[in-house]
Amino acid sequence: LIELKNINKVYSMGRGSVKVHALKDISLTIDEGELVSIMGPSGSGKSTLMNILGCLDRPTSGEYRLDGQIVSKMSSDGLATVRNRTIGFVFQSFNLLARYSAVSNVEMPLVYAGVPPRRRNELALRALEMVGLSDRIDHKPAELSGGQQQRVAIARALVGSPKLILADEPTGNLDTASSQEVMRILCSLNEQGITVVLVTHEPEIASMTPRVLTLRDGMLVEDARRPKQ
Amino acid sequence: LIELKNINKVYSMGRGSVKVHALKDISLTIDEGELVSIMGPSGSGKSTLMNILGCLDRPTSGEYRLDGQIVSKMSSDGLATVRNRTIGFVFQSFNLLARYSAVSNVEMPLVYAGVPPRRRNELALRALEMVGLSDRIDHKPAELSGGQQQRVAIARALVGSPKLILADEPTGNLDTASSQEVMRILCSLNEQGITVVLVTHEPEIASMTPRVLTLRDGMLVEDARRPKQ
Ligand SMILES: Nc1ncnc2c1ncn2[C@@H]1O[C@H](COP(=O)(O)OP(=O)(O)OP(=O)(O)O)[C@@H](O)[C@H]1O
Ligand SMILES: Nc1ncnc2c1ncn2[C@@H]1O[C@H](COP(=O)(O)OP(=O)(O)OP(=O)(O)O)[C@@H](O)[C@H]1O
Ligand SMILES: [Mg+2]
Ligand SMILES: [Mg+2]
Repeated sequence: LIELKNINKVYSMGRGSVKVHALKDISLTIDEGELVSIMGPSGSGKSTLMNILGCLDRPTSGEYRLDGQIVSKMSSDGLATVRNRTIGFVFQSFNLLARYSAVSNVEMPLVYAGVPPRRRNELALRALEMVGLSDRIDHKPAELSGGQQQRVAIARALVGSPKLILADEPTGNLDTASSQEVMRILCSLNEQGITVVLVTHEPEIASMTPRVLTLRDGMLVEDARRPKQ
Repeated sequence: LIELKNINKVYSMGRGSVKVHALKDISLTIDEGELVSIMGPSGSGKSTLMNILGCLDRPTSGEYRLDGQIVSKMSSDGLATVRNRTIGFVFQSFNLLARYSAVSNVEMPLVYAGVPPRRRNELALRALEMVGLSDRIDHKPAELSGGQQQRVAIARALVGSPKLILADEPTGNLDTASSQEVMRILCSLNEQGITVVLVTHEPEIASMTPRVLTLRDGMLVEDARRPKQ
């Protein structure tokens, strides 16, 4: 499903005078239906890699094939369609729309996909129920706790039944019980065939996935597969 | 230093039709120089309690005495001075100013306190060095990773040598090594006499503090003191 070849990402700031080489020559393949964790120190390039996988940012060099298609050759419309139809993204900073309620935020991907209003609302309520927020559907982000906002972001990523779920630190603000609940949802979606890639800094979460990629200073330093427990 | 008596917080939404009773009859005392963790499920009221302790929000009822002064009786100017001189606050969502660099964000509390520019810059650089970000001082928040933004927020809370540090999930986005580093800083500040209250969902972090308060559904359900290890 995912094929990266020699991916580099350089951020340039201050009118180009300062450069940060955030990803260095990353090559990796992820097959459909895999469940993969990405770990590494703060600043090692995990979110940068997730943004490229999620077609939210372009690499500075290298090739990315998603489902056999070369992403860099696609038009921005084509990219937007792939993003909406194929990928569910949970951002590290949630990225919820401040002026909309939790249920409206979760309906957003379905609006883009042209799903009719009543069906959209039904699917969104079901996704919010899965993450335990049925009693907060009309709250705006500022009227929710940090972990509740995170769970709305997770519900929004799942609601369109995407082929690929990219979750950047999905349990960063959650207590142990809520964390376990989120991992249970992601693992059961994976058992239905959905490919899941998640970034985590918690070893307990990574130990629930059969493959762990480790980044350090922009490089892929380890790719460890564990026999299914 | 901190005395809460029968604190309640009710959020009302939708022009008052919906009410969320976020804190229910909380009474507690925290002495100067203590190191305390607050734990509890997502949505249990931890951030709401921290906002009241940090004089960023007023309780709906009950009394809060900080350093012997009744907070609810203070003018908003008096409150702002207390907040700036006495308290360093690390927000769960960082709350950095987007248009300013890391070092300018860390200097902000010193600007309010009237510290001269050169001294301000020196203290801010020292605080950023403590959290391991000397090579990112000119980056704006959007040019920093999640954990780096968190560490800038921690540096900003420490820079004015406050009497009380309130840190809401200070390690939520950090890998194990960076987390240990932040806890080392908070513990050493506490050994110098600074009172530290931190919210965490990670039991490993709470086990480093001699006292752990547990919230559940807006109530203080446990106040456990551990003999110093
Ligand atoms: N402005 C608001 N209006 C209405 N309800 C709110 C508001 N802010 C918070 N709440 C609700 O109050 C409850 C407590 O929120 P709070 O942010 O204190 O929880 P928390 O313990 O910090 O959770 P987390 O661990 O997820 O950060 C939550 O159920 C939340 O939905
Ligand atoms: N827009 C940008 N401009 C300049 N540098 C950037 C930008 N975004 C990120 N960086 C830098 O690139 C490096 C990688 O950032 P990235 O967000 O991918 O790290 P991360 O592994 O997700 O970290 P964390 O675990 O703290 O979230 C960091 O050192 C960061 O400072
Ligand atoms: Mg990140
Ligand atoms: Mg909170």
